[in-house]
Amino acid sequence: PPRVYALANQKGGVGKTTTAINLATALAAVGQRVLVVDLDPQGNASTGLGVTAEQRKIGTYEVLVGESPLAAATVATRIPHLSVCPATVNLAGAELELIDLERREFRLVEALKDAVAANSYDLVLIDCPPSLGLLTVNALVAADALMVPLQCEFFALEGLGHLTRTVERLRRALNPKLFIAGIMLTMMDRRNNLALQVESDVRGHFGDVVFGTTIPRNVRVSEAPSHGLPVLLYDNACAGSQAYMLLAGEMLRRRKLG
Amino acid sequence: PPRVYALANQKGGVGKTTTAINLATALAAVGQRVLVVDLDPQGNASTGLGVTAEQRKIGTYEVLVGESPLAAATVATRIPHLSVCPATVNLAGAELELIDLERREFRLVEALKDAVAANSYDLVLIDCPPSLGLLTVNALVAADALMVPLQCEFFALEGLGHLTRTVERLRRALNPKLFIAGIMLTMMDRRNNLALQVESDVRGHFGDVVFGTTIPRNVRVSEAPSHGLPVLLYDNACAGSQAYMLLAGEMLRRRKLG
Ligand SMILES: Nc1ncnc2c1ncn2[C@@H]1O[C@H](COP(=O)(O)OP(=O)(O)OP(=O)(O)O)[C@@H](O)[C@H]1O
Ligand SMILES: Nc1ncnc2c1ncn2[C@@H]1O[C@H](COP(=O)(O)OP(=O)(O)OP(=O)(O)O)[C@@H](O)[C@H]1O
Ligand SMILES: [Mg+2]
Ligand SMILES: [Mg+2]
Repeated sequence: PPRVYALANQKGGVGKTTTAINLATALAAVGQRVLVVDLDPQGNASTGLGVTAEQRKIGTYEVLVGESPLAAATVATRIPHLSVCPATVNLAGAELELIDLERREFRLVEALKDAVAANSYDLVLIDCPPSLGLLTVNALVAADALMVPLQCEFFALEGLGHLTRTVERLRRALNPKLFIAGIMLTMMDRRNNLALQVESDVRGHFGDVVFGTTIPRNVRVSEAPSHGLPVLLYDNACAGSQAYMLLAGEMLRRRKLG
Repeated sequence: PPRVYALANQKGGVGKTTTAINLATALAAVGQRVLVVDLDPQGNASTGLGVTAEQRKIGTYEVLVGESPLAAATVATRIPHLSVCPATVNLAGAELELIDLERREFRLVEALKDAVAANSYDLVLIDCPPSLGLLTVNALVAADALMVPLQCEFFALEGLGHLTRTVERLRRALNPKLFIAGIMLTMMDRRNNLALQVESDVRGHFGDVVFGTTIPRNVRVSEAPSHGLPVLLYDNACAGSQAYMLLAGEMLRRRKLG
């Protein structure tokens, strides 16, 4: 089954980071050994997993520019089986610096090679920034599969075509194994007609690629990162936590079926 | 008073585009001659203002790479006094193409020179993508002032420091007149403690820079773009429209006071 997943969507604020943090936690909770790679200069995934500034002295930036192996940048979290390669704002500089480097799209896949070969992790989740620049391209080249968090809003739907065309282009040019393994609907408010309309459009167009589990809008989910905790640790009984546990289960069942 | 405003925030999904569309419409409704420059390859501001694919044959991409003057790319909207320089996904290519061009940070300010000199507009609002790359840098160099739409969420707050440091750096290096003219709180849900907490943190830290008017979360605001309409035309009486009219009034009063 796929081992490395990119969580990407150039539309901003659709739940990429929240899904990376909480899906990774839910997968680790059932015994999967998980690595989260924070590829966003905002460093939100690192913050949401409780990584301190001190622990970010070496991070994804150093790994991409070749100053550090992945293993040296990776830190443990308070969640058993869950590690993270953290990000800081200096990662924003990597987009410009990578431009002139050899094999600039392959920096991340090279960095992950040893970890994948050594079977250190069952799953790697890469949290991407809201763009289709060189950082996200590195994630899509390194990934076996792409997961697309999607907010049930009009602008989010508008961007989906551009994302799927980009994936198609990268599959042909740089990564023949890349495919869209799943679309997860986030911040879903079932009282909202627009959201229900977007859901039916997306399911109509993408069919079974769309996870049956939808993630509800739930204020506990947005409170958790201010405590440096995934929502599963912050409030295990809330609707958001339950949904991410169900999503993890659905993802693992799909992987088994191949 | 400032004439060119950048609407920027590298955090995704905070309401940059929604504010550009609806603030511009509210300003045009009271007689200001307004130009919206869509600097986001997603082209959401163009879509939300009803610009067809046909009308985007020439857009911001052609203007930035020097293939077209701004006037030839600008199209009228159905709103009197409101024009837009639209965007398409080819604008994403400009980030890479601008890298090797002379004065790459000054492409937009050069393009706006004639329009500003000819006094064609009272106000120019530039909608930025969710990053601090070369497109947003072009907006910050062209702008007299920066407006920061801010969602009352923890991750949005985390990014504010990085944005203000970037503005400081650009002011020293490329654009001495640049300052943060306003921060507008968007998608505000007053029943949500986290949102009230973020509001008090931001007002405590930035004082009067933060607009008194907050924009409430209002489903009519997110429905409007699917009809190609600003919310002021889609549902003039809803809470979102009222808030954007108040925000425009507050902005114009500030400009008068200088
Ligand atoms: N299910 C949910 N319920 C409530 N709030 C949520 C939910 N999922 C995400 N959020 C909040 O919505 C905002 C956007 O989510 P998030 O930052 O994860 O999106 P993103 O796609 O990673 O954004 P960016 O494009 O900036 O990287 C955050 O403030 C987050 O806390
Ligand atoms: N006041 C509001 N009430 C309800 N929904 C809103 C409001 N403002 C914005 N939205 C919705 O929230 C989503 C994010 O807003 P918008 O796209 O304007 O943010 P953005 O900062 O421009 O995003 P990006 O970073 O992708 O450019 C959109 O789907 C929009 O329709
Ligand atoms: Mg994110
Ligand atoms: Mg936008």
